[in-house]
Amino acid sequence: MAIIYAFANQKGGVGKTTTAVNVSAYLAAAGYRVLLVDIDPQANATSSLGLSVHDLPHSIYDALIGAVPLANVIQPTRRPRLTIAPSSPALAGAEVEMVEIDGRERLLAQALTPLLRYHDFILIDSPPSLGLLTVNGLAAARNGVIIPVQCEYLALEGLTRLLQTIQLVRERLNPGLRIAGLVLTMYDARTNLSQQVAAEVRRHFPRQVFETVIPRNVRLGEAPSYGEPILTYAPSSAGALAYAALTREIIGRSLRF
Amino acid sequence: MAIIYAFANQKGGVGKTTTAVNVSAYLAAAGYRVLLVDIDPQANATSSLGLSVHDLPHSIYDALIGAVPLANVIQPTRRPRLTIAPSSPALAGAEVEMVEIDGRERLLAQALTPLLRYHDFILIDSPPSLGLLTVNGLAAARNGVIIPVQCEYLALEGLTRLLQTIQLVRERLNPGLRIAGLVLTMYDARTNLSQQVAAEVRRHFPRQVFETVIPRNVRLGEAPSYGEPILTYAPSSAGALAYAALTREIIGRSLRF
Ligand SMILES: Nc1ncnc2c1ncn2[C@@H]1O[C@H](COP(=O)(O)OP(=O)(O)OP(=O)(O)O)[C@@H](O)[C@H]1O
Ligand SMILES: Nc1ncnc2c1ncn2[C@@H]1O[C@H](COP(=O)(O)OP(=O)(O)OP(=O)(O)O)[C@@H](O)[C@H]1O
Ligand SMILES: [Mg+2]
Ligand SMILES: [Mg+2]
Repeated sequence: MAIIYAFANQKGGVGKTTTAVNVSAYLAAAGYRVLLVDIDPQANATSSLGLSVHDLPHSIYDALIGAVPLANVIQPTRRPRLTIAPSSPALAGAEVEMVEIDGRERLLAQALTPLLRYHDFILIDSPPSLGLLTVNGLAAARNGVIIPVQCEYLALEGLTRLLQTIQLVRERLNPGLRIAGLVLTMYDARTNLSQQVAAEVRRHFPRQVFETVIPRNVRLGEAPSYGEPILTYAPSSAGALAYAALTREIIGRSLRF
Repeated sequence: MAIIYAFANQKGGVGKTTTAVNVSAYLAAAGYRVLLVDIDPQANATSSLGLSVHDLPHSIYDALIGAVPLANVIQPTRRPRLTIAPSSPALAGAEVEMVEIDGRERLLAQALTPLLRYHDFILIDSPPSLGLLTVNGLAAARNGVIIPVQCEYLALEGLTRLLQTIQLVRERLNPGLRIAGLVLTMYDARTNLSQQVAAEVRRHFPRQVFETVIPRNVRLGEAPSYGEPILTYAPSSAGALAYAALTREIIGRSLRF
């Protein structure tokens, strides 16, 4: 039975996509069957794995709104055991269209149900908002939400609202929704700011913050332009070693399920 | 008659708020009467200028949806001649509420109309999406949109969709909407990635990219935690000098109006 995590944080540019893509790739390399679900209209996770949104017959939009089975939407990637449910720009209009549909918050959870036994992990990349698409991701995340937190002051500010939204989704849509972990990202050891933010996050979430801290590393920003995860683009870079370590921690925390 | 610019880019974390806040502060320091309008539910521009969303009687939400005159929402800041129409978390639910209202894309433009002669510049900070709030900002931006572009590959990818949205708003809501300029942000001279992205943006938008490039500078990330713009927090930092220079360029491009 697949373990499902959503990667969510409404603050923009904190490393949601980079974390979802690279953890997916390391999980697949470790032998797990992984489905990455891209519910961000920007489709950054889709392009980060080398797919072009314009060449695809279907996207997650069709599975959420157009009643195409999700199995028909899924595409292979260059990495063995790693598949993706790609996004498309059509998804930008989805939130308005979904408002009219009964059970609009559970469309993704329903679409995933027939696929649970074919994957070991299902990871969901969310857009930078707390709208209906992100709520669909949280409602589908049976095993919890992983929150990337950029080591910046403004990234701290948004955590309260995110926790409130998680609480609401847990009460109304997904009783199993918990914080599976917080990942400190873009950490720059040379700056006080990074150290202060990291200390603050550890103070508030002592048991949930992952040990692994993702450093700022330019290779992580370069990899998407080649359509590759860091694992193949720069496997011995600081970014790669950190995401490999984070993935081992996620596997460790997943064994309880 | 006020000059109105929107700062927009659906890609998250590219420097929209940092640019809107710091350009506002330098314009006010140069003697202009400036109103900063925060239409992002995250309310980062509001907190970056030292206001606490929980202490305010009204927010932009009340002016857009609750028919409170915008003049009653505006708050002073610690900087002379710089006022703000603050955001609040209530704004997160606004997009769904606005869908039902006639003329929903022009609510901000209408709210600003009575205030045009009391300000020299009105700057609008947008959320990381192309939804109804951002469209309201674009529809109100009589003098154009300023697009912060982070020097990262993924930030390049979203520009096409942003241009398409600008085109749509120009055709249907605001014939005067043009690209007032693109600002390269978080430039790290040590990396090829920054240089390549900057070269690519200059190639596509030769006349519209501002000369001034904003470097990555930790002081810009620290300033919001003190509720201050860079102008008072670290006035001789690389970040401050760059935003001062950018503001001079914006004033130069505004003289044509
Ligand atoms: N540890 C890192 N070091 C250097 N660059 C990074 C790192 N993590 C992410 N990046 C780069 O920073 C930018 C923001 O990261 P990313 O797009 O993953 O964030 P996001 O939260 O998914 O953004 P959005 O809110 O737009 O969805 C991207 O250009 C990415 O390549
Ligand atoms: N030139 C810079 N150098 C260093 N840090 C910066 C710079 N510009 C912005 N920052 C920091 O990077 C983060 C992202 O910037 P900012 O919040 O302004 O982007 P945004 O586009 O408004 O994000 P969002 O999409 O969430 O609204 C913030 O923590 C900010 O303090
Ligand atoms: Mg993303
Ligand atoms: Mg912002």
